[in-house]
Amino acid sequence: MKLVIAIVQDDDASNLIGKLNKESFRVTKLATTGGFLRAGNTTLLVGVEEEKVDRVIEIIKKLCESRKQVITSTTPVTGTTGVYVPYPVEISVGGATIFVVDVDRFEKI
Amino acid sequence: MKLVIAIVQDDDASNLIGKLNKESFRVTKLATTGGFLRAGNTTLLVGVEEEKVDRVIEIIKKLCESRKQVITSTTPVTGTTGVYVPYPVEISVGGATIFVVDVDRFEKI
Amino acid sequence: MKLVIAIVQDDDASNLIGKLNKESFRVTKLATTGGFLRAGNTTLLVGVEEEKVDRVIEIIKKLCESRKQVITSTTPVTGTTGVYVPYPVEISVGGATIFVVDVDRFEKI
Ligand SMILES: Nc1ncnc2c1ncn2[C@@H]1O[C@@H]2COP(=O)(O)O[C@H]3[C@@H](O)[C@H](n4cnc5c(N)ncnc54)O[C@@H]3COP(=O)(O)O[C@H]2[C@H]1O
Ligand SMILES: Nc1ncnc2c1ncn2[C@@H]1O[C@@H]2COP(=O)(O)O[C@H]3[C@@H](O)[C@H](n4cnc5c(N)ncnc54)O[C@@H]3COP(=O)(O)O[C@H]2[C@H]1O
Ligand SMILES: Nc1ncnc2c1ncn2[C@@H]1O[C@@H]2COP(=O)(O)O[C@H]3[C@@H](O)[C@H](n4cnc5c(N)ncnc54)O[C@@H]3COP(=O)(O)O[C@H]2[C@H]1O
Repeated sequence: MKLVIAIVQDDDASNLIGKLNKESFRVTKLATTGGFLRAGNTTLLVGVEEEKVDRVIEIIKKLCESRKQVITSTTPVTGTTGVYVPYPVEISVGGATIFVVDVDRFEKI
Repeated sequence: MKLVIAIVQDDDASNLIGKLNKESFRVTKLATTGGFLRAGNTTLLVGVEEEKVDRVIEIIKKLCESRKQVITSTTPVTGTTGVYVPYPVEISVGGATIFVVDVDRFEKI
Repeated sequence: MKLVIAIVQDDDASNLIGKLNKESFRVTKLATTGGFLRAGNTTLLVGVEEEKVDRVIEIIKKLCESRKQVITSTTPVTGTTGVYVPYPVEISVGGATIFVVDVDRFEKI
């Protein structure tokens, strides 16, 4: 038995949990916070048989891959008050940090 | 030193923590969410000497055993509006999922 | 790779995260609750290379050492209603409980 601890973005968490559940994986969700950006993120606990760890990581990779997203940001026009010009900015979202820890003993009551 | 990670139902958590504390076990509580039912549950961290792991699991088993509970559900009477008939439904509550993980190093500051 | 799990007081958490980040350590924060006092505390997850574990523990020790703090408590004066006399009380704050767990496998997506 292994415990997969995956820290993912909030936006990807719901889809990821759904997909893991669909393949009969059990998941527990923790609402956590990133230390650096101080923004909310999600930590998932997935206890799984050793031979299934690869599949869990594959699903996380597919659903949480880093990707570029274009958002509209606004910047004030110099020389005027309150006039804003929208312009496109590319940011990178997604990503996941995964720790796999060995489980000495597993019990279901 | 071992770290016991136990996922239990919210209703059992408070009693369980009290009982563990009474036997001088230290406990930290995390408010978590079940992936499948998307309902709140509780995850406990209990760092404990290896020879005490059995006792911690025994206490969890006793306080969180799966049991049947009868709740009153209501079902609308067909053909009428707003008339509800209460009837008994048996649901199963309790249960716990327990992971025991080895601790390389333990420090108390 | 090791996962450092540190349970610290809420008051020390923000400074501690800042200091760990300054030395390029990555940190995830969990809002947790102490089982005994039922008061909020903070649990930090710090995934770090094995040779850096000592440094992380050193930083935690420095920022979370147990120390005495004098607070003003008030006690009602016997024989009167509503008359309170402030007097100094020494309490101990700080402290940390640290578990270091081995990580079988680490992935960054
Ligand atoms: N080894 C580890 N142990 C425990 N938790 C870990 C971890 N590696 C990543 N995390 C968690 O995953 C979140 C995203 O990390 P990522 O490395 O993709 O993205 C990070 C990274 O690119 C950057 N960053 C984080 N800490 C940094 C530091 N000390 N110096 C420079 N950049 C940092 O800022 C992004 C957001 O970081 P934030 O802390 O808000 O949120 C982090 C943190 O909650
Ligand atoms: N291996 C594991 N790793 C991490 N966390 C684990 C785990 N096994 C159990 N849990 C945690 O314990 C809660 C209760 O699980 P239990 O197996 O008793 O009861 C479960 C199980 O009977 C059923 N269930 C869960 N996932 C399922 C799935 N993928 N397919 C079918 N039934 C599922 O629904 C109940 C509630 O599940 P929910 O996810 O809301 O809540 C789960 C989850 O938070
Ligand atoms: N082995 C372990 N496993 C998991 N979590 C651990 C742990 N050791 C400590 N903790 C966590 O760290 C907090 C502070 O523990 P500390 O031992 O400094 O300070 C403790 C200790 O001095 C005392 N205490 C805790 N449990 C006790 C018990 N069963 N009997 C007597 N005193 C207890 O009350 C203080 C506050 O405890 P509280 O439970 O509210 O909060 C605890 C708990 O959240």
